[in-house]
Amino acid sequence: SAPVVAFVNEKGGVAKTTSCVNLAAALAQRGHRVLCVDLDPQANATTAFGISVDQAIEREAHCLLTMPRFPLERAITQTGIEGLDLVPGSARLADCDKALVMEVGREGRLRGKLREFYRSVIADKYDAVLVDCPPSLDLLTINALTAATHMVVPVTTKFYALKGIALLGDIVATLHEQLGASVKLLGILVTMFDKNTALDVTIYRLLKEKVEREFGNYVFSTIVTRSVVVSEAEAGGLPVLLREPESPAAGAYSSFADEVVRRLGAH
Amino acid sequence: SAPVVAFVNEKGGVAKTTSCVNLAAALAQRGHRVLCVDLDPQANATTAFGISVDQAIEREAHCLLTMPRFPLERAITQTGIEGLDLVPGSARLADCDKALVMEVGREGRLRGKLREFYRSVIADKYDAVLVDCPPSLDLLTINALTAATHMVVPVTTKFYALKGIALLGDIVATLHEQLGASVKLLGILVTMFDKNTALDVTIYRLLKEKVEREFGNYVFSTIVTRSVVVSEAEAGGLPVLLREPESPAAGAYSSFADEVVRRLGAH
Ligand SMILES: Nc1ncnc2c1ncn2[C@@H]1O[C@H](COP(=O)(O)OP(=O)(O)OP(=O)(O)O)[C@@H](O)[C@H]1O
Ligand SMILES: Nc1ncnc2c1ncn2[C@@H]1O[C@H](COP(=O)(O)OP(=O)(O)OP(=O)(O)O)[C@@H](O)[C@H]1O
Ligand SMILES: [Mg+2]
Ligand SMILES: [Mg+2]
Repeated sequence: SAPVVAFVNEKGGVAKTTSCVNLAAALAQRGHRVLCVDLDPQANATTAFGISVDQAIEREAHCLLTMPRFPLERAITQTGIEGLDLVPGSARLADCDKALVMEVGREGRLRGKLREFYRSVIADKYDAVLVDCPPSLDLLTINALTAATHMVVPVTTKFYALKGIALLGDIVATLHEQLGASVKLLGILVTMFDKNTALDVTIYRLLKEKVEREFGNYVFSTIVTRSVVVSEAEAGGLPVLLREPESPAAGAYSSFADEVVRRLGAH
Repeated sequence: SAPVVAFVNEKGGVAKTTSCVNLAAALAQRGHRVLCVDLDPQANATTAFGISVDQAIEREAHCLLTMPRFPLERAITQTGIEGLDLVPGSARLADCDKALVMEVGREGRLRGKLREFYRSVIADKYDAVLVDCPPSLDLLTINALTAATHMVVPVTTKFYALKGIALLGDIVATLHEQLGASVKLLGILVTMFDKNTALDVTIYRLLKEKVEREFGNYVFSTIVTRSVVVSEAEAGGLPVLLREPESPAAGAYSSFADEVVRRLGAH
C-alpha cells in the first residue's frame, strides 16, 4: 500500500501542521492523490484547508479511532483542492485516550483502518497518506507512528527544539520493540530559519552534526525560512504553496516535496 | 495559602515556558519566594534554569503525581537563584495518564500535595507557585488547572493561536462543574509580537476585541515583543530577565510581573 508519513515532534509550534499541509498541496500539484489525516485536537490542518470543524462532527478522525466499525471512507472529506482529501480533526480527539483506555490494541486503530481501506474494493486509492500530529507523544501520536511507514520531524533552530531530537531515537526503538511498528525516519526538516540570526546558524550546524553522528544523513537539504506569508495564508484557508506560489516559502515546500519523493523512492 | 498560577495553552510554541520562568525570576527579584513546578514531559522549564533532568530522577514532578506518599518537599530543588525553587519535570511525566488511569481523584494529585505541604510545619512557605504546562489539555494540564487559583494564557498573534482561545471558556467551565476547581483567568499575555508585521497588529486588535466581548478586560497591557535574546538565554540556563536585564524582553517580563502582582492583589 501507499507510504504513510507522520509529522511528529513533541515540541510545540515547530511547523508540523504547516509542513504537512504544504507537502500535501505540493504532492497534489504534481498529480499525486493525497489523503491528509488531522490527528490534532486543535484541528489546525483542518482549518488550514478552510474546512469548518463543526461541519465534520460525526465524520472525523475521532470516530475513526474510537468506533470499531467506522470505515475510513466515511471520514474522508473534500478540500476543494484537486487530488487532495482530508480526514478532519476535532477537539474530541483529546478524549481518545480515555475512550480507548481498556481497549486491547488501542495503539493500532489507525493502522487497522488504513489496512481495511486498502483491502476494500474502493478503486481510486491514494498515492500517499500524510498524518498531522499534536505536540505530544500520547495515544494520538502513537497511533500515527504505528500506522506510519515514515516520519518527518520538523524542527526550529532553537535550544529547546534541539533537545527534543535526542529522545527521538529512543521513541522509535520502543515503538519497534513493543508495538511491532516499522516506522522509519524519513528526515528532519528545519523550519522558521533566519539566516541572519547567529543563533539559528549555530544551532543548525550543531543539529546537523548531531543528527549525522547519531542517525546518518537525515537532515533535509531544504530549509524553510521564516516568513510572515506563511502565517497570513492560514487565515485564508489555503496552504502558502497554493496561496503565494512565488513566495520563498512555497519554493521551499516545493523542493521539500521533491526530496520527499526521492527519499520515498529510495526506501 | 499562596496563589498558584498555571501557564496554559494547548497551542504549542506560544512562550508558556518562557513566560513562566521569567515571571518566576521577576517575582524572586522583588524579594518574593517562588516555587516553579515543571509539568511538561519536555522539561523545558527545568532546562531553562540550567538544571539537568537526569540528576533529578526519583525526585521530580512524576513522583509527586504518581506516588501517594511522596511529599512535595522531596521534589523541590534549588535553582541557584535567590528565592526561586523548582520541582523538575522529566520525560516520565508522559506516563502519568497511564499510571493513574484507575485512580479515583487522579485530577487532584497536585492540588492534594500542595495542600499537604501548606498544612505541614515547614516554616518558609512560598509566596507564589507557578506551574508550566505541556501544549495539551491532558491529565497533566488538568492537574495544574485543578491545583491552580489562577491561569495565564500566553498567545501569539497568529491565526491558529486565536482559534485556541475560543475553547478556553468551555474548558474552565467544565473544570468548575466537574472537578470543583475554582481556577480564574488571570489574563492573556501576547508574546513574540512584532509591531512591524501587519498580521500581528491585526490579530492583536481582533484578539483584544474578542476577549473583551467574551471575558472582559483580560488581555495584559504588557506585550512581549519577538527578540532573539530570549532564545539565546535558553542555552545559558538563565531566564532572559536575569541574563539580559537591560533587554526589551526583560523589561516586558518585569512589567508583566507588576501587572500580575496587581491583578492577584485585586482578586
Ligand atoms: N516558515 C514560517 N515562517 C513564519 N512563520 C511560520 C512558518 N512556519 C510556521 N509558522 C508559524 O508558526 C506557528 C506554528 O506553526 P504550526 O502551527 O504549523 O506548528 P505546529 O508544530 O503544528 O504547532 P503545534 O505544536 O501547536 O501543533 C504558526 O503560527 C505559523 O503561522
Ligand atoms: N519573545 C520572544 N522572542 C523570540 N522568541 C521567543 C520569545 N519567546 C519565546 N521564544 C522562542 O519561541 C520558542 C517557543 O517558546 P516556549 O518554548 O517558551 O513556548 P511553549 O509554549 O512553552 O512551547 P511548548 O508548547 O512546546 O511547551 C522557543 O524556542 C523560544 O526561544
Ligand atoms: Mg500543529
Ligand atoms: Mg513549554
